[in-house]
Amino acid sequence: IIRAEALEKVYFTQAEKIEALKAVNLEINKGDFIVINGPSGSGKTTLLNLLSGIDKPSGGELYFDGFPLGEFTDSERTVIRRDKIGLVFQSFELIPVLTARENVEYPLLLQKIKRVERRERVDEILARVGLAEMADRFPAQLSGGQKQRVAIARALVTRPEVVLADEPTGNLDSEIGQKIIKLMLRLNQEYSVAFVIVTHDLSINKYAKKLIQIKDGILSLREVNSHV
Amino acid sequence: IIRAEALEKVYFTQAEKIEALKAVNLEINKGDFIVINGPSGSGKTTLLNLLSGIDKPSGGELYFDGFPLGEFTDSERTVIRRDKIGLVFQSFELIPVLTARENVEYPLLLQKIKRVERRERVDEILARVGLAEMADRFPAQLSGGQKQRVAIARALVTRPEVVLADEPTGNLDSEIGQKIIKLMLRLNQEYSVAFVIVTHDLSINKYAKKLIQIKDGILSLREVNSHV
Ligand SMILES: Nc1ncnc2c1ncn2[C@@H]1O[C@H](COP(=O)(O)OP(=O)(O)OP(=O)(O)O)[C@@H](O)[C@H]1O
Ligand SMILES: Nc1ncnc2c1ncn2[C@@H]1O[C@H](COP(=O)(O)OP(=O)(O)OP(=O)(O)O)[C@@H](O)[C@H]1O
Ligand SMILES: [Mg+2]
Ligand SMILES: [Mg+2]
Repeated sequence: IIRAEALEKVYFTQAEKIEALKAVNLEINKGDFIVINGPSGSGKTTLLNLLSGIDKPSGGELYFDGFPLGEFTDSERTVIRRDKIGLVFQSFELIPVLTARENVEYPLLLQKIKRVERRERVDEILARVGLAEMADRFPAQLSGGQKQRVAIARALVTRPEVVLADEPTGNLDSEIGQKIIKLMLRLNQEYSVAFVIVTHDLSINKYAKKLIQIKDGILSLREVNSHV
Repeated sequence: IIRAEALEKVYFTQAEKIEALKAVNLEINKGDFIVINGPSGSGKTTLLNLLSGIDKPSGGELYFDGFPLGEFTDSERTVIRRDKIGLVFQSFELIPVLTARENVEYPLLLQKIKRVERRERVDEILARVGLAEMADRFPAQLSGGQKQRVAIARALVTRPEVVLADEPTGNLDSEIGQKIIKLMLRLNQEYSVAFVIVTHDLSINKYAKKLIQIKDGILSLREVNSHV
């Protein structure tokens, strides 16, 4: 679905040139369940921002369904993100003026899903992340972990081809965190949703079909478990 | 230093009345090292917001150094927070227009610490959280875990009487997370800084002198380790 070849990202500040990603090669295929670990500042968020098309690489090439991402127009990339990719941001990025339900429903509205089906799918995913009773609250009325779960529900509700999740359990206790990972595994097995999960929580690693380490902007493959 | 008696907090939304904290009793003494675990939404952030005086309780009484917090004026409470309490927020709350160094230096400026000493203390704490090279960057140019460490450095640099830390390692890998906890333990042992650490990371529990559980707004004491 997504292929990165020799991907590079350099940031410039007034004082420095920061090589956040160096020569990254990565392939995400249908049904993949990839976990990425790495120290703080090693390039994980930068990688996800490039894979989703939110940010542009400084070098290398990115392919979506075989086509170079650079050849799509900005509006085509927006359509790809809307229909094919689900994103869980490290800082959630919820819309403050919409309720939890409306935040989760938003991507389905963009896809012009009918009202009855939207209602069913939103209710179901909110229940699965334990937020059924919070559906009508605004982000400011939710705890950190509740906001994180709204962000997760929003990324999953469209059952996209690939979900890119940036530290999705960082604000969750281990019980609800495990529930969320099992939910992702079910979507992976039942709907072939591919997952790329960036996480500091090493207890998630055992579920990975492919385990990747990132350090100073360089990826290395650690394990492949095809039997998982 | 801080004492809570029968503390209550109720939130009102259009549809509901939410009893976020119920009859909470808690005492924080000099040199304490308290860890609080609890499920997402159980009331941890609410508790810290009351203990720091950022929010007002709906019921019960809060004492600071023996005096009821309600009897201080707003500006007196601000002085208490500035001089006595260090806060690490769950969502960091850095000042976007200040660099990492300036964000950490800010509380020392408020305390009118002299320039040379400010410089030394800020450089030292930034080095201890692994951010010496990022000192001149702005929050927008930092990773999630780097921002979290700026927030931690800012809370510790004044060596306050008590540090209230809301999930301080949620965005950190285990290596730097352990370093941060050891830094807190050193401040606790060398300067008698009291710590109240809210966390989902159960690996921190072994360091606690007092371990508290919170569920549906109710606290219960789980363990006291006076030998730690
Ligand atoms: N401003 C608010 N208005 C209404 N309800 C609120 C508000 N802030 C928090 N709550 C509710 O109060 C309860 C406790 O919230 P709190 O933020 O203290 O939880 P928490 O233990 O810190 O959770 P987490 O681990 O997810 O950060 C939650 O059910 C939350 O939805
Ligand atoms: N806008 C930016 N300008 C300059 N440098 C940046 C910018 N964004 C990120 N960086 C730097 O690029 C490097 C990688 O950042 P990134 O956010 O990808 O790390 P990360 O692996 O997600 O870290 P964390 O686990 O702390 O979230 C870091 O050193 C960071 O400081
Ligand atoms: Mg990150
Ligand atoms: Mg919280």
